[in-house]
Amino acid sequence: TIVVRDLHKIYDTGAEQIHALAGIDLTVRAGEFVAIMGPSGSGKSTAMNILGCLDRPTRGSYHLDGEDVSDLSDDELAEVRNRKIGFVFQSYNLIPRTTAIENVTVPLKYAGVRGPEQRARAIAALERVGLGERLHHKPNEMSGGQQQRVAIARALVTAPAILMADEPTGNLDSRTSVEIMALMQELNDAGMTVVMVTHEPDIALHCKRMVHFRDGCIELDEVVKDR
Amino acid sequence: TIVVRDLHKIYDTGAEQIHALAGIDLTVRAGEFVAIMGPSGSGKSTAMNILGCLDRPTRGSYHLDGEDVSDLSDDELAEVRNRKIGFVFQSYNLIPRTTAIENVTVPLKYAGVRGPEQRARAIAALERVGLGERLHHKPNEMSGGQQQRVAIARALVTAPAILMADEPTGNLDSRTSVEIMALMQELNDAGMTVVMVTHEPDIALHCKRMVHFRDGCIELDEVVKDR
Ligand SMILES: Nc1ncnc2c1ncn2[C@@H]1O[C@H](COP(=O)(O)OP(=O)(O)OP(=O)(O)O)[C@@H](O)[C@H]1O
Ligand SMILES: Nc1ncnc2c1ncn2[C@@H]1O[C@H](COP(=O)(O)OP(=O)(O)OP(=O)(O)O)[C@@H](O)[C@H]1O
Ligand SMILES: [Mg+2]
Ligand SMILES: [Mg+2]
Repeated sequence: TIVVRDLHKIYDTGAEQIHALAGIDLTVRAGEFVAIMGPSGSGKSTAMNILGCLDRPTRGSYHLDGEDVSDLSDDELAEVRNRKIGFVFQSYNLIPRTTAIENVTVPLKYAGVRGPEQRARAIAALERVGLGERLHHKPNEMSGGQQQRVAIARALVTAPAILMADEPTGNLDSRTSVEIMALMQELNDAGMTVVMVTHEPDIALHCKRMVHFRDGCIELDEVVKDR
Repeated sequence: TIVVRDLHKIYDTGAEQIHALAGIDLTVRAGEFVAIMGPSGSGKSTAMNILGCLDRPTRGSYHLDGEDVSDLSDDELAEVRNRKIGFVFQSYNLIPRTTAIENVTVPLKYAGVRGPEQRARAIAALERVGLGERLHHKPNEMSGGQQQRVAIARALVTAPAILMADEPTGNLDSRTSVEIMALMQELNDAGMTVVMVTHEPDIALHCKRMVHFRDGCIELDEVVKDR
């Protein structure tokens, strides 16, 4: 369960202070399938980075499965993250000059999975996102949408309890997007909690709940009909 | 006018050969407003990079305004590109650790525009895409969609004859996307040729012609009704 209360994030660029999150209250229960939407600059990625244990709030609390993670050290955050969360970055963050299969095995190394099993699971994850033919390609030898799918495979390969994806279909054509959403639905049916940012209403309709951001606040939190 | 005939691009990764473009024939006349669509990996960015004089074809011809540019040197390609084309990359390619306003002035320096005018035009371009409040932010101090809009401003600041944009609204919410498309329509009405890749059908409907790629070929080339 994800519970955030009065979450604030203030970025200090030296020249000015940006109040990116201005008091977010949000609860996501295990097994939910949530879309986060809102205008460019409204705080979606900032919220995802805190929920994903990649960053700390300036003010407010974040309890993940009952544990207060608002003020952990970087190492402690990394440990929680690796154990519970698969994260798809808005800009993919693939390791350059490193093949798809090597990129996808990285989380398995941290999880202590043994060598031969690492390779098998990485191949399965890449095939799952339609990249069985690109295992040995490096990021600069792949299309934008292929890089995006490697990032998705990497987030899923540890079978995390929670998938957090920041615009996972931003560079995918409609058909490939629908295939990815079908994959997420399957994982959600099997119990995985899914929280994803999307700006495409069609994609959001695959989710079960839509949380709308505006200017660092949540302005609407609604259930998707007929899901 | 853009005229490509039997355009091929083969990438050699050492391990294998990828036939990314398998014989493209395409003509785009001055003032057209064209959307390029197709599945992930179908050759859209590869085609855009050749059209944008960022890369050379493996086989086939490309005549830009009557000039054969298929086999120019890197310097010659850069000269044509800077003179005629504004290019928005799928991955933005902003200069890191460099502010928005500095990123946007770069093409003006190459164009020999004088200092004070550089600054004025860069500010105007950034305000045009809604980033008047982010002039002095560096890429890592901006949201994904804000970085994307800096890339658009940079492509437009030289008022090029041709705008080539590879997924310019991929990270923008619907409202901001519509604002950007309205800007492109305005520029197109004023005579700018616009060629843009998009995977969003709603966005493509702002264009006047849709060219559909599949597996490195053009499978459909249609006029958008009621435009
Ligand atoms: N430098 C490269 N080396 C090897 N293969 C490449 C290289 N660049 C692209 N490719 C391959 O060429 C094909 C076409 O790539 P391209 O980037 O043009 O696709 P795209 O239509 O833009 O896809 P997307 O919608 O995902 O951005 C892809 O299968 C890709 O893997
Ligand atoms: N490191 C930073 N330093 C300063 N300001 C920042 C930083 N990161 C983000 N911001 C600002 O905080 C605000 C929220 O950014 P955020 O990335 O969360 O938006 P977003 O909703 O994800 O936008 P998009 O849809 O464009 O990806 C933006 O106005 C942005 O300029
Ligand atoms: Mg974002
Ligand atoms: Mg592409």
